[in-house]
Order: sequence, then structure tokens, then C-alpha cells
Amino acid sequence: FEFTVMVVGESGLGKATLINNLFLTDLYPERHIPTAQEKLRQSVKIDASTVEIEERGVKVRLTIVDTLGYGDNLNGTENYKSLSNYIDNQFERYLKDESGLNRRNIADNRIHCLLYFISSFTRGLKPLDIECMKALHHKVNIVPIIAKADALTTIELIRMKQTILQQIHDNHIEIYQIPDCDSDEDEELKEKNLELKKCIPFAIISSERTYEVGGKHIQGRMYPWGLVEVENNNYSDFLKLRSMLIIHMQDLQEVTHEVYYENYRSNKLQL
Amino acid sequence: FEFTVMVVGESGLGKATLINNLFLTDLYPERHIPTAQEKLRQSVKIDASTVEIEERGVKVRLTIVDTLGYGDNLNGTENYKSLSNYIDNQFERYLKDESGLNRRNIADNRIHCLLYFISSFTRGLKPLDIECMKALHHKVNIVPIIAKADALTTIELIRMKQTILQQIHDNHIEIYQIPDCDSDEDEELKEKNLELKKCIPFAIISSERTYEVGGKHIQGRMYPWGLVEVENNNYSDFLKLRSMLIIHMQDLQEVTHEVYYENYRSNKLQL
Ligand SMILES: Nc1nc2c(ncn2[C@@H]2O[C@H](COP(=O)(O)OP(=O)(O)O)[C@@H](O)[C@H]2O)c(=O)[nH]1
Ligand SMILES: Nc1nc2c(ncn2[C@@H]2O[C@H](COP(=O)(O)OP(=O)(O)O)[C@@H](O)[C@H]2O)c(=O)[nH]1
Repeated sequence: FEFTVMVVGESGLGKATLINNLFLTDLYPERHIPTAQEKLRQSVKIDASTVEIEERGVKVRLTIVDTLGYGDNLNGTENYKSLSNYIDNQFERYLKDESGLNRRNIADNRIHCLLYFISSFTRGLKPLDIECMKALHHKVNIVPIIAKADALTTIELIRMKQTILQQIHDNHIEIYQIPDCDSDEDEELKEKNLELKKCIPFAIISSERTYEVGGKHIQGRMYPWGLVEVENNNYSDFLKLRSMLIIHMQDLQEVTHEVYYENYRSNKLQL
Repeated sequence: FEFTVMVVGESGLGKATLINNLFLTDLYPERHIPTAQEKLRQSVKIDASTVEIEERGVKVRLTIVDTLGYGDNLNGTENYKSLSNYIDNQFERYLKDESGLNRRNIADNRIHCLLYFISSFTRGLKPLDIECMKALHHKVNIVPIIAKADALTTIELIRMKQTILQQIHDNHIEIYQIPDCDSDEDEELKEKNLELKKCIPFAIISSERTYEVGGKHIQGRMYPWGLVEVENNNYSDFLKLRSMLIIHMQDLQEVTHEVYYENYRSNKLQL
């Protein structure tokens, strides 16, 4: 099972922390944090790291594509152009392999899911967010995430989700649609799936630290005014995002192959 | 007493909330929040609002200069050029008035203090922050503020302050220096002043809401995991910023007049 996730958002939004929480790995032990000077000069630097994980007894070769420097430099459009080119390049590689002699064991490096991190500091999507999503929504499954949701009160979070969904609608942006369960699935799974659908965009809180509370290890952010638990569904949609990725990993791959890749392929063949 | 504060920072960092908290006013009842589309098209829109307040029995004609759209559009340098021009324009007005016939009652609209809001989401100053401060530190007193400090744990906040001070030092940025107390001041005031000097950049938490706790009205942000009090010195430097502005209001004006204005004036006269 090969699964590739691209992670997009300004630096400092907790992307690395979330990836480590989601897949229980330390994917970035030697990560280079650019200084402000470096950020100004460089364009988006795309970096892929692969790790073998096991989800529910299934071995997954997980690749995380990090997009360092997104939104940092002072020239907006360059940001998503690099992402768009990268996604197309993976389609191109697949197309070449598929038309080659050995078609049985093609490596699939196409992006199956793009986690788009939205800052919880602004009142909704920023201009760059909208431009980027419009440039990529017909090439990849976009899953919008509200980063650092612990900076929002409950009311602010509800309003933020409404604003984002409204902006997505007004700008005709097509984000990933969680499929309905098959009608023969059990009620509990159908219930859970509906819950997942209703909570997009996922409000995320993540943390590299664990604290011992009442004998249990709790992942969370310890503030002077309280401990914010990552896995508390009243605080954060972390567990829902995790469920969504696990339950619908196959659908994310199928949509990529049957819709976005086919789009690319037919556009390419028509030229 | 005329005092003008310019407020600079990306939208959504809590600037309006802080101003209202600081001066106990509702300075922006009819504020227009631009949509993402509007943000993309417009450059920085500079807006001044004046209100009469009373601090410790002294009447102050306070002007807040808001800089809407700062950091929002995709073209970085345009942002601080507008600010720089605005500050120079106020010097120019004062210069004209000073060389005019009626020199006794000149209106002083020069910027006495610039509150620069730094996002607590990034690991320190962003490239735009550094470029902006370098463009303005010889024209105005810059007071750096870490906005939305409730998104930082105690350790993260300490590290953030250290990083910012280091970056300011490395980039030769000259921020406002709180003056020492006169040697004949009482010990308590000297102590307090040292405390103010040590806590720059001020880590701010602000809120429009008050909650009743134990019979008292507490300004704070109510999260599911706890109430974050604006005026709790363990959580936020709000009270320290407020003290600094009140105690040193006169010094901020004097430095503006004797250093930055004189600079402008001599540069102008040399041309
Ligand atoms: N307030 C808050 N901070 C977070 C959260 N997740 C991570 N952080 C902190 O944000 C900082 C940057 O995180 P990092 O994962 O390196 O961000 P990245 O640059 O987007 O990959 C670190 O200090 C993290 O501890 C969160 O959910 N809320
Ligand atoms: N987390 C957090 N949110 C804040 C703080 N201060 C204000 N806010 C919220 O941030 C949002 C934007 O505030 P506003 O003052 O309008 O920001 P401005 O665009 O910079 O003027 C509002 O929902 C405020 O309630 C703070 O200290 N921490």
C-alpha cells in the first residue's frame, strides 16, 4: 500500500508536529529551520520523506511531501506554481511508467491527499489560500485543516469553519468529498462517517509532548491555564482526521487515479 | 496632550482588540473587515481615529493610526512603503506648520509610537517584519509586541522572545529603548521600570469579553480548557505594556520630536 500526503501551509503552523502525531513517527529529526534571511531568498522547497508504518495490520509505505517556505517569501504566486508543477511531475512519471514495458510494478508517487493548513489567526481563508486551492483542486484531493485551533474559542471556531466553507463555496473550490458509507455497512460506521463529513475543515491541535495525568499518558499542550489534550474531541478534530485518513485511504487513492490522473492523461494526450 | 500610536501587523492579530483594551474605548464600532478578494486588490489602507481619554487625571487626545491590509496582499515591499510615506507626511505637515506664521498652536500628528504586532505562530520575526522594521526604525519609536501569546506555552514564549531579540540585534534594528528612571525616583518605580525593560517584546493576550468570576469582572478568553485572563501577569504582559505607555508617554513624544523629527528636518533642509 503506497500512500503519499502533501503538506501545505505557512511555516510554524504545526505541520511537522501533526504529521508526527498522525503517524506516530519522528519524520523530521534533522529538519533545517530556515532563518528569516533564507526564507526571503528561497522559493518553495519540496522535500519527500518515506517511512513504513502499519495501520490496522496493513503495511503502508507512507510518503510525506513537505513544502518548506510556502507563503514565506514576498512573492505570492510562485508558491503554488511549484506545488502544481510537482504534482504534475508525479503524474508524468506515472504516465511514462504506465506506457513503458514493465507495467506490473509501477511505483505510485502521485499525491493522494493534500493537507492544506489554514492559520487560525485570520478570519477565514487568506488570498493566497484561495489562489492556491483554485490552482490545485483539479489535480489533488484537498483536505482543509484549521491549524493551531487552540487559539480559537468555541464560538470563534464555529464561525471560522462557517466562513471557510462559505469562501470555498463562493470561489467554486472543490475540496475532497468524504464518500458515503455503503448501505450495507453497520449503523455505527455510518454514524461515524456522517460525523466526519460534518466536521470539515478539521480543527487541529497537535503536540510533541505527553504528560502523565492520572496514570495515563496524554498528548497535549501544557499552558499555565490548563492542559489542552490533542485527542479530546471537544477540543480538537485530530482523532477525526486520523480516522478519515485511515478509513478512506483507498478512496483517496482511487479518486486520484480515476479522476485527477485521468484528467492529466487526457489533457496530455490531446496536446 | 496629543499622543499618536500607529498599529502595524497582519489582519487578525488582535490589534483592534488590544487598542480597545488598552484605552478602554470601542474605537472601531463600524470597522469594515475586508474579504479575501478585497485584501488581494488593495494596498495598505491607513486610517486614523481620534478619541479623548483621561489617564491619571490628564486629558489625552489619543489618535490611533490603523494600517489595514498590512501583510495581506502578495506584494511585500508595498506594505511598509505606505507606512514610511505616511510617517514622513506627518513630519512634513509639522515642518510646514513650524515654519509658518502661527507657530504657537501647531497640531502634532506625528507618530509617537508604533506598536508592531508579531505573529506568535512563527518562530520569530518574518522576513516582512525585519524589512519593515529596518525601513522604519529611524523614523519612529518601534515597540514590538508578540500577538496572541495564548498560543504559546511558557517555554515557547521564552524562546520566542529570545529569538526576536537576537534577530533585532543581528539586523541592527533599533527599537524603542525604555529610559532609566531618574536616580531620585523611589525604589519601587525603579524596580517596576527595570521589569518593563526586561519584558520586551511584550507578549500580549487581549479580549473584548469579560466574565464574572467570584464577583469580579475579569477580561479574558474563555476556552473549554480554562479562562485566560488578560490582566494576569503570569499569562500576558498587557498590564506592563499599558504601564509603559502611560509612564513613558512624554518620553515617546520627546524622542520623536528631538530625534526622528530632527532627522527628517535636517535631511529635508540638506536637499
Ligand atoms: N498553539 C499551538 N502550537 C502548536 C500546535 N502544533 C504545533 N505547535 C507548535 O508550533 C511550533 C511549530 O511547529 P512545527 O510543527 O515545527 O510547524 P511547521 O513549520 O508548520 O512544520 C512548535 O513550537 C510546535 O510546538 C498546535 O496545535 N497549537
Ligand atoms: N487567541 C487570541 N485571539 C485574540 C486575541 N486578541 C484578539 N483575538 C481574536 O482575534 C480576532 C481578530 O481580532 P482583531 O482585534 O479584530 O484583529 P485585527 O485584525 O488585528 O485588528 C478576534 O476574533 C479576536 O477575538 C488574543 O490575545 N488571543
